[in-house]
Amino acid sequence: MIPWVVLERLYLYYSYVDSLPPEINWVSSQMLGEALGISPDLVRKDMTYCEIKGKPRQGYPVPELRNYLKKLLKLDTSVNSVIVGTGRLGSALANYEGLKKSNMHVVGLFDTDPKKVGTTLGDLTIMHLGKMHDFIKENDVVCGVITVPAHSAQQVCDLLVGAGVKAIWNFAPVALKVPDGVYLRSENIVQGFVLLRISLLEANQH
Amino acid sequence: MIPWVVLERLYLYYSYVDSLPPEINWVSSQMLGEALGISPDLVRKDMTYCEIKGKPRQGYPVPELRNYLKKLLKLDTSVNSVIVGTGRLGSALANYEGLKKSNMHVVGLFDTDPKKVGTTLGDLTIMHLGKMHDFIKENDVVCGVITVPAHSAQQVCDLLVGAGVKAIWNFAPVALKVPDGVYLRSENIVQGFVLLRISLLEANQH
Ligand SMILES: NC(=O)c1ccc[n+]([C@@H]2O[C@H](COP(=O)([O-])OP(=O)(O)OC[C@H]3O[C@@H](n4cnc5c(N)ncnc54)[C@H](O)[C@@H]3O)[C@@H](O)[C@H]2O)c1
Ligand SMILES: NC(=O)c1ccc[n+]([C@@H]2O[C@H](COP(=O)([O-])OP(=O)(O)OC[C@H]3O[C@@H](n4cnc5c(N)ncnc54)[C@H](O)[C@@H]3O)[C@@H](O)[C@H]2O)c1
Repeated sequence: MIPWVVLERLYLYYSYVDSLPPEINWVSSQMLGEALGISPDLVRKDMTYCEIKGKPRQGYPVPELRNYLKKLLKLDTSVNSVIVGTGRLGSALANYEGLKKSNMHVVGLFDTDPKKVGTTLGDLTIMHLGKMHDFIKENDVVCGVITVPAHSAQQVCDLLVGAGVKAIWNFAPVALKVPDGVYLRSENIVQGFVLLRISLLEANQH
Repeated sequence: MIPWVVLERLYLYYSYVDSLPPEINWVSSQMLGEALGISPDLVRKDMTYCEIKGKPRQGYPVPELRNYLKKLLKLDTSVNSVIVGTGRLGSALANYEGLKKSNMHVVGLFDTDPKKVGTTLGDLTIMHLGKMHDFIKENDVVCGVITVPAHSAQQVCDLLVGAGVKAIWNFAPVALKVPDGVYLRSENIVQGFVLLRISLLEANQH
């Protein structure tokens, strides 16, 4: 088993090599470390979890590394998802190229606001929350993204779980309860700002 | 020095105890662990970095723990910030209660879109990017948030650094270059989805 903190970094290495221009065939732990603010020693240590061997003074072969990490991180597996709450954050996620490239397949958008229901966002039409249960069952949806206000988040979560969703990606600032067998990840982007400010105020790196 | 990964978790403990109703005076490592999906052993280990002692069978005193963590995480220090790019993501951040509560003080919003410049978002008026340099100098701004398209991000970053900003919080999917002495944190929320999908597909926890 690869530890989560290593998987998190492996994904950063993947998205870096994936953004390299086609003529770059080798990437060193130095190059990866500098671009991502990670020590080259740690990069080398992380790479021991991969079967791709580096070459002294050249580094890792980009095409092989990209393909290996793509499989390891399951980026080649598409997952049907719905986004509930098509406000500012929900619409930013629905439009985000990065999610499309990582094979999150958004198949449905839901909201309760009569002014939003029936309008289009990208190439999807926003549906009313009342239609979500049947939609999830008919479209093999496994992941639900929650971008509604905090007071509605648990209710939306229960609806998603009740319809058979197995993974919940939550952005509302509230600790959700899910039954065993349902995987929950809550984002809390304030955490990023808190760590940035600590660096700034302590004017050093840990 | 407390390791970053521990600080990340301490912030999650803080935001959990900060959201507890006032009549709850004690919180156990069990309670914290269950709410946040972290093992109680790890919670207890993290708490050894804090000077707050737990009591057997009762746990940690909530008011003392909250105040201690607030200081440790520098949540009581306000930082003047600007957001550059007031589209979907930028406006979601400008309106997010969580950032206000963590003492990020957004004092300026900037964009280049003539349809947005001059309109209001919350209680601020969106200004044109051309006014940002002087605004940063006159308003003691130390942090810049980048929510513009990837192709404009480095140029916006250089403008912020040139005006004297010392911390950059970047959401554009591109590896930015900053000089020494400027602290950079890049968010990559796709990473969260990638880890969630791995849990789902491997149907287990690491
Ligand atoms: N985690 C983070 O980092 C972060 C950052 C910004 C915002 N947020 C949170 O994300 C959520 C959305 O923020 P926003 O700025 O997009 O808010 P918003 O008000 O722009 O959008 C919320 C949307 O949810 C819809 N909605 C409300 N109740 C609903 C329900 N029961 N079912 C379906 N749709 C419902 C509304 O009609 C609206 O379209 C909020 O909880 C906010 O606190 C989190
Ligand atoms: N990191 C993440 O997790 C994440 C998630 C969603 C979106 N994004 C990224 O965040 C950025 C914003 O996404 P969005 O959905 O809000 O896009 P958007 O198109 O809704 O907003 C972009 C805004 O930036 C403005 N802008 C463009 N060039 C500018 C410049 N040089 N100076 C100032 N303002 C400028 C535009 O006028 C617009 O208002 C994009 O780079 C997107 O890829 C990141």
